Amino acid sequence: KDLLEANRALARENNGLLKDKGIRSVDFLGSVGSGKTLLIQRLSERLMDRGMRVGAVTGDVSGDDDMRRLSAIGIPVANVNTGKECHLDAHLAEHALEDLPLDDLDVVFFENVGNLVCPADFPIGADRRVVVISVTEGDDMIRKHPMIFMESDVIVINKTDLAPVMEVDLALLQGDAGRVRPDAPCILTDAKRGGGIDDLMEALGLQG
Amino acid sequence: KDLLEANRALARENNGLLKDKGIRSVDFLGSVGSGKTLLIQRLSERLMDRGMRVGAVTGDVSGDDDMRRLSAIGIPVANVNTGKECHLDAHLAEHALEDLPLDDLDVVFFENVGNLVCPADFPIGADRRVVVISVTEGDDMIRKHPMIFMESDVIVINKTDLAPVMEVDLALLQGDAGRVRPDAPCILTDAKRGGGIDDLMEALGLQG
Ligand SMILES: Nc1nc2c(ncn2[C@@H]2O[C@H](COP(=O)(O)OP(=O)(O)OP(=O)(O)O)[C@@H](O)[C@H]2O)c(=O)[nH]1
Ligand SMILES: Nc1nc2c(ncn2[C@@H]2O[C@H](COP(=O)(O)OP(=O)(O)OP(=O)(O)O)[C@@H](O)[C@H]2O)c(=O)[nH]1
Ligand SMILES: [Mg+2]
Ligand SMILES: [Mg+2]
Repeated sequence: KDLLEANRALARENNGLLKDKGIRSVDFLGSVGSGKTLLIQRLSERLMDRGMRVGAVTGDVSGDDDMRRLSAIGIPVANVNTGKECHLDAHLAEHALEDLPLDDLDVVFFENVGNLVCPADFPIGADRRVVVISVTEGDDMIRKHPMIFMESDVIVINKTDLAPVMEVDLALLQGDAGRVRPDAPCILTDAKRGGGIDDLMEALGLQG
Repeated sequence: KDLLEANRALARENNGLLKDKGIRSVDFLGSVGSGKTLLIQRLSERLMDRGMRVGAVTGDVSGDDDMRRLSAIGIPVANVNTGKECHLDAHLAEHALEDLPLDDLDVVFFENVGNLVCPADFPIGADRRVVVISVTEGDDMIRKHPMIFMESDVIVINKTDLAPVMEVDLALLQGDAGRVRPDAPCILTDAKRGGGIDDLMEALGLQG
């Protein structure tokens, strides 16, 4: 479809702009409430400890909740409301980037709308796409939404601290991840306590 | 838009068919893994205990996981795969109903695709729409997705057993529900243990 190709072309332009500025970027996708914002917060804190300058773009259907949470840790954040659209697109991302001090950033994190279906066909121009799901959703999320995982560069299974109380077998999820997307690292995290954040940093190519 | 109006017209036809057969119906919407299937299972068990005959339509992007889980409790189930579409529509629902023994049913439960954005504009013809979210997603889901809650007849906050470990304040969620949709009962449930199921039955008009 022409719309999809136009979006991909603009996504390539966004990526070109970020690379010209020497900025590494990640697009966080995933289910509603899976832990995208908290993971971005943890990664940002770790990067800032190492003297790296981080910025973020938060996308939601409505509101600026995530923008406020991330601003509170001291990073510049641009907010995007998508209205009826169930995913960020390259055009919205391009406008958001205009509101960030790109000359003074090393890393930009995008947080996509919580949705395991719509964002699959709409890259926005980040170096990598990460899909975050959490054990509190059960153990069948990957099998039920293959397309978004097939598009991912890293798969994150979050809230591992709650796997026992949910009676969810992490090995099942890891097996599904390995089958649908063998080339993507599958990282287990507990964003609340910081578990797995170093592994995620490494998988995202952000170590040092 | 013409597509939306055509869908609404077909939804009215679906509802007409169900009413002609003396069948009461509910469309379960909600976030991925919020507990829609388990709630349908609990409600079905309770209805069957009272001699009512229940059927279900399960909609997912891919797979028949929910169909198999509900078939296992002994009710007829029709499965629908929506592919790239992020919501059930009246056309898919109409075809699914052709696969159920409508002359021998009293209640039909539809389970929509897990998504808090797309299904809002696409009624499928059930008497009532129920939106199910769970405390493991945090406490801001209602504020972030107002449109789907504005369309709901009942709001369910599930997995209340996990509110303490999530440190989620149920009163916050209940307050948001009351503000966005004052006319809809807001029901707290623990689908795992059956908590709140009788309240939900009553809110759905299914008591006796
Ligand atoms: N126990 C536990 N809770 C977590 C973890 N990660 C996130 N949470 C909690 O889960 C809820 C949702 O986390 P968020 O970071 O807002 O998730 P999100 O994916 O950004 O949510 P949306 O942007 O609204 O889709 C919050 O209450 C977090 O504190 C985790 O690893 N363990
Ligand atoms: N602790 C707890 N777990 C629950 C509750 N309700 C559902 N679960 C669990 O949550 C997971 C998801 O439940 P499902 O019934 O599959 O949720 P769903 O909304 O149908 O999921 P999708 O159809 O895939 O979007 C499963 O592991 C359930 O056992 C609850 O009230 N408390
Ligand atoms: Mg968020
Ligand atoms: Mg289900």
